[in-house]
Amino acid sequence: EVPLVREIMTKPVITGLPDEPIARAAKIFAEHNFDHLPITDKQEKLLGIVTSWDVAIATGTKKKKLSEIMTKKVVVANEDEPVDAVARRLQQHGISGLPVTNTKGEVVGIVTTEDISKLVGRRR
Amino acid sequence: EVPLVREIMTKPVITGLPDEPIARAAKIFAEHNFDHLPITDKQEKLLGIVTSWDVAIATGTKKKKLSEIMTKKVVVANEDEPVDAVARRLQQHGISGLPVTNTKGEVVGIVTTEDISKLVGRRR
Ligand SMILES: C[S@@+](CC[C@H](N)C(=O)[O-])C[C@H]1O[C@@H](n2cnc3c(N)ncnc32)[C@H](O)[C@@H]1O
Ligand SMILES: C[S@@+](CC[C@H](N)C(=O)[O-])C[C@H]1O[C@@H](n2cnc3c(N)ncnc32)[C@H](O)[C@@H]1O
Repeated sequence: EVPLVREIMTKPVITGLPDEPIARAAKIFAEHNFDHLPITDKQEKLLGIVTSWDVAIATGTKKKKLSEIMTKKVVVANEDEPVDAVARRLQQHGISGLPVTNTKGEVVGIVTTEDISKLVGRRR
Repeated sequence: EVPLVREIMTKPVITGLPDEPIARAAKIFAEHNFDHLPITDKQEKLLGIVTSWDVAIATGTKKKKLSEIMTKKVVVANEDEPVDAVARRLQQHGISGLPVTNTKGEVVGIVTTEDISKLVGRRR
């Protein structure tokens, strides 16, 4: 009845590396028309997240790398969770997207308030 | 049964002027933890919209004013519309928020995918 995250998430997910410049996130957001970039190390371990909000507020500062603006304590979803639980988690943290992890802790997708809002618009 | 926009929108709405610097939008986003800034003239006529995405992709460019990065053809909602129609409009345009206007065309609030996603998270 309530969909699971795996049914509405976007995959594959595009990620960035912490030493990449902030301009790289800007380029990715521009090319793909989205706002969320999980940051991983070269072994694909999740280290942080950067959103267009982080890049926007870095305007006019001297910050250079993604590591300097990323949020390190990342709130995530598991692909088998029901969407209503994820909607509550987004609201609780005042954020608009969650990287989705599998049972091994690997990032397999991303789910956002845009994906959840789509469900409300479905014609019955 | 389906809520109306007026029941879930945020108000009052904070707006910017077209000749203000991009840094002003960055400051407003940082202070208020949101991503959408409708742009109006001094008579409060709606001229455009700037989101954290617009500010993010302006990184490293020579743009200075909000007028240089705003989207001029603004997609809006009316406060008496049902939320499911608004959810479809957001999805259709690939955007995450709509300024809300009243019958006089004045901007009275803002509604986003975060507001709509909240409804999915409601405990029944
Ligand atoms: C409070 S939110 C408000 C703006 C916007 N809707 C967003 O999510 O970025 C902004 C901050 O939340 C952080 N953030 C976004 N998604 C996150 C997540 N899944 N886990 C941890 N922090 C997150 C961002 O890195 C940013 O610093
Ligand atoms: C294609 S969206 C994708 C990123 C993001 N979620 C957002 O809405 O900004 C980015 C563009 O949509 C524009 N946009 C956002 N809300 C809009 C609205 N209500 N009417 C017209 N354009 C809008 C922004 O100005 C930005 O140039």
